[in-house]
Amino acid sequence: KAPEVAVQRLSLYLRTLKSIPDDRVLSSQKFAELVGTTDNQIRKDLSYFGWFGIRGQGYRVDRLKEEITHILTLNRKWRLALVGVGKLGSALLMYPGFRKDKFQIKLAFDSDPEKIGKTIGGIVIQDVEKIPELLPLNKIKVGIITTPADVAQDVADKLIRGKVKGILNFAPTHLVVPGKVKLKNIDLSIPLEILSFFISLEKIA
Amino acid sequence: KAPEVAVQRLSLYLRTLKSIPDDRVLSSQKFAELVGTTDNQIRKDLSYFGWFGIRGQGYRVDRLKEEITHILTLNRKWRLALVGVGKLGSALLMYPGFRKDKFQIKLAFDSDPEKIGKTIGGIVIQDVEKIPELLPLNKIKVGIITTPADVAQDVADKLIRGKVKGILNFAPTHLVVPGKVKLKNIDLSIPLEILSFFISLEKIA
Ligand SMILES: NC(=O)c1ccc[n+]([C@@H]2O[C@H](COP(=O)([O-])OP(=O)(O)OC[C@H]3O[C@@H](n4cnc5c(N)ncnc54)[C@H](O)[C@@H]3O)[C@@H](O)[C@H]2O)c1
Ligand SMILES: NC(=O)c1ccc[n+]([C@@H]2O[C@H](COP(=O)([O-])OP(=O)(O)OC[C@H]3O[C@@H](n4cnc5c(N)ncnc54)[C@H](O)[C@@H]3O)[C@@H](O)[C@H]2O)c1
Repeated sequence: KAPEVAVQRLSLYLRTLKSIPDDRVLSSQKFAELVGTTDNQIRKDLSYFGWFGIRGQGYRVDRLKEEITHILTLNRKWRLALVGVGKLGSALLMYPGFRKDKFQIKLAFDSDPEKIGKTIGGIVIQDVEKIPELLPLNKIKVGIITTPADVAQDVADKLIRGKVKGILNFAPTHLVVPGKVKLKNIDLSIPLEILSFFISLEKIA
Repeated sequence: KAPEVAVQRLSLYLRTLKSIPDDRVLSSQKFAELVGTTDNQIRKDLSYFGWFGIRGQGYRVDRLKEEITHILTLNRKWRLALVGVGKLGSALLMYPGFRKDKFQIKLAFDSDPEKIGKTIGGIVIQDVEKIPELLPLNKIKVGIITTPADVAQDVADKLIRGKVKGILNFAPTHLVVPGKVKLKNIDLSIPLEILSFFISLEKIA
């Protein structure tokens, strides 16, 4: 696994590459000069991700841009905040699938004074009013809403003020969010629809 | 909304139609004769579902088969059993999306003596050992598994002995089920992957 700093350098490489036309081919010396590092460092960083340019061949700018973009998306760690630590929220906080390398719930919020200050899955439950202030400080990118439907829009507005880039919504209600915020609604009766469809096919066949 | 008995008659119509070649066109009298009912009854049943054959034109067998199959899949009520009434199971039992006309959780099971006999969402929690006996009695078609991963296969085996046609599995483990049982695994980190991908696209664009 690549050290975190190598992943960070990659975004620097990508920013540099953005100002170079796609049809160019760069020698590693030239590329190092543009970035402001050594060609050894570049070769080493890229080899962490299985990219072994052939010595003397140079790098195709279009291929390099594509490859680094792909690597950055895979390796980025996503810091999440969950709002509404009830039955569903607690199940998600304890779920091993959310604690994989890539996604980590870092903050949890609720409005219930009985819950604020308690710890679940190693995370202290905070007051929902603190979302706009705490999210930017903790570089939170995505909010998960597991509150009742009637407060979900208000919670979404707080998450947006906290500068999230995306919202995963479990509450059965339609949320209005600005275009730049990506919204994904979850409805667990959909997999049931799919399952029931396949069962019916079996029956009528 | 059509009365339940009209939906049941439709499956009788479909069984009759199965023995007739697709390319045939049947008059409503002929169709009634084959089914053993009156042409008025057939016309009335089909009109519940918005199917108004034109008097004197008769019914195309291929269209009728397709249409009734479609209606039967939509209107069928699915009776479900949930196993593992913990955080996630309780959230699903209380979730309005599962109480729509089509899907209804009728039975709930757990192995914890503290929970057996208690009521949640109007349903009494039963002993998991009773699954093979209670499921056929209650015409349960689908089992939902919200237990820890290490007991999920054992629970799946019980559901299969209880004659379910499908399993919705939330436990993070690979289940082995016979070919005739439809299995759908749920992993809530997948929608997160999708969300993070769209956010990344936005960033690099
Ligand atoms: N999408 C699905 O498939 C699915 C499945 C199950 C449940 N749900 C939905 O998920 C939500 C949570 O369900 P649950 O069973 O965990 O409910 P719950 O009542 O157990 O939990 C709700 C939590 O939200 C907190 N809360 C209430 N108002 C708040 C606010 N203004 N700010 C912050 N926190 C607040 C409550 O204190 C509680 O802890 C509900 O909307 C439910 O309909 C969705
Ligand atoms: N797929 C997903 O996206 C997702 C999300 C959250 C949680 N989960 C998973 O869902 C499962 C439930 O999570 P939770 O947080 O509700 O756990 P939980 O511990 O709160 O609930 C588990 C329940 O199963 C019961 N149980 C244990 N052994 C049993 C047996 N042999 N037969 C019947 N019941 C039994 C327990 O008594 C308890 O009530 C876990 O496997 C968890 O990993 C999956």
